[in-house]
Amino acid sequence: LVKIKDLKKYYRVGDERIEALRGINLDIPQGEFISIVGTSGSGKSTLLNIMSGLERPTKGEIIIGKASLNKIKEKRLSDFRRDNIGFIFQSYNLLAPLTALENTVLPLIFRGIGKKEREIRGKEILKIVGLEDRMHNRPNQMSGGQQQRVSIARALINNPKIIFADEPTGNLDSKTTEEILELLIKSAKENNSTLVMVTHDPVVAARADRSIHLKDGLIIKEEIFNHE
Amino acid sequence: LVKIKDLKKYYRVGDERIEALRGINLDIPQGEFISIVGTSGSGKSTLLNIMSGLERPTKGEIIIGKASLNKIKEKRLSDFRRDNIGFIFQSYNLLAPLTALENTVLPLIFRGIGKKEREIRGKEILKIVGLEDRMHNRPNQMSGGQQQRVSIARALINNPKIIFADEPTGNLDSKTTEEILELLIKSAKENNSTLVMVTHDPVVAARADRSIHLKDGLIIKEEIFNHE
Ligand SMILES: Nc1ncnc2c1ncn2[C@@H]1O[C@H](COP(=O)(O)OP(=O)(O)OP(=O)(O)O)[C@@H](O)[C@H]1O
Ligand SMILES: Nc1ncnc2c1ncn2[C@@H]1O[C@H](COP(=O)(O)OP(=O)(O)OP(=O)(O)O)[C@@H](O)[C@H]1O
Ligand SMILES: [Mg+2]
Ligand SMILES: [Mg+2]
Repeated sequence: LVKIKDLKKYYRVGDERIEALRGINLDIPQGEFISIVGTSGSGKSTLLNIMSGLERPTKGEIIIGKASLNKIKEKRLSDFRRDNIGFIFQSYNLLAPLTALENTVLPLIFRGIGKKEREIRGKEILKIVGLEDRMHNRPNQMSGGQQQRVSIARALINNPKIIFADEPTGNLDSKTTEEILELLIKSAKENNSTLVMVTHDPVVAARADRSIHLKDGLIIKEEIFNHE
Repeated sequence: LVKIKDLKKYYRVGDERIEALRGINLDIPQGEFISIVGTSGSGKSTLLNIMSGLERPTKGEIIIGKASLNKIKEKRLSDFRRDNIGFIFQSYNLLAPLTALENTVLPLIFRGIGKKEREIRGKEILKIVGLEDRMHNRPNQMSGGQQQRVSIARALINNPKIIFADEPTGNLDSKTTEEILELLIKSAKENNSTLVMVTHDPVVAARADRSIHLKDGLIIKEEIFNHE
């Protein structure tokens, strides 16, 4: 499903060039759960942003299904993301003036889903992540982990074909982490969705089918896990 | 040094009352390293915010040294924080238009320290957290963990008497986590500073002298650790 060929990403800061990704090659079959680990600054978020079409590569190709993300125009790219991708951001990216419920149903608004159905589906997913009594709170009226769970609810509400999760459990205690992991894995299995998860937690990383290790913008190691 | 007596904090959302803290009693001697754990939403950040004077309690007392934080006026409270407290936020709270170096030296500007000395001290602490080649990057030009480390550098640059850290290693891999922990513990020891750290990582929590467990706004357990 996801094919990455010799992917490079360079940033410019002043007259310095930062090589965030230096040549990534990776194939991810539909329905796989793959985790990405590596030290702070190794390129994990950058890789996720490019895989999901949020940023363009400097060189190389990223193909999802039949769509060549590095080639298609911005409007088509944004439609593609809206229809196929759920993204859980490392810093949540919730809209401050909106409540948990309003933030959660944003992807449904973009797909033209009516108010009544949005409310039903929004409440349902918020209940699943344990936030049914925080539905009408705005982000600054919630804890860090509660905001993270709204971000997760918003990513899942569309049953996307691919879920990209950047540190989805970084602000959660172990019990809530386990519940969220179970939710992500179960939703992915039900829809045969691909789950690509960046994490610093080796216990979380080992729940995947496969784990790739980044260091200085390159894949230095791959681990395959057998779960029963 | 820090005395908390029957501390309560209630929030109002619509016509609902959320009891974030329901009666906290805690004494922290100068120089102690205490960790605070608990599930998402249990009141950890709220407790930290009140202990450091960033929020006022609804009921109860918070005394640091001779200062009664719940009683003193806003201006005196803000001077007290500036002179005595370093705070590492769960969501970093960096200023977007400023570089890593400029964000880091903000506490020195507030204390009237001159430009030359600010630059020397800022570069020194950024080098210690491994960010000397990101000094002139703004937050959106840095990874999550790099932003977290700038937040840490900024909190330490004043050698504050009390360091409050809200999930300081949540976005860091295990190697960087260890380096940052060593730094925080070492800086605290050198200045006989008190270190109050919220964390979800039980390994990090166990590095403290003592750990308190919050659940639904109350302390339900205390653990004491003996380190050699
Ligand atoms: N400004 C606010 N208005 C309303 N409710 C709030 C506000 N701030 C916090 N809360 C609520 O108070 C409770 C405690 O929040 P707090 O941020 O202290 O939790 P926490 O233990 O730090 O959680 P996490 O581990 O998720 O960061 C939560 O249920 C939260 O929804
Ligand atoms: N917009 C940008 N401009 C300049 N440099 C950037 C930009 N975004 C990222 N970088 C740099 O690219 C490198 C990789 O960043 P990335 O966010 O992918 O790291 P990461 O592995 O997600 O780190 P963390 O674990 O800390 O979140 C970092 O060194 C960072 O400073
Ligand atoms: Mg990242
Ligand atoms: Mg918190």
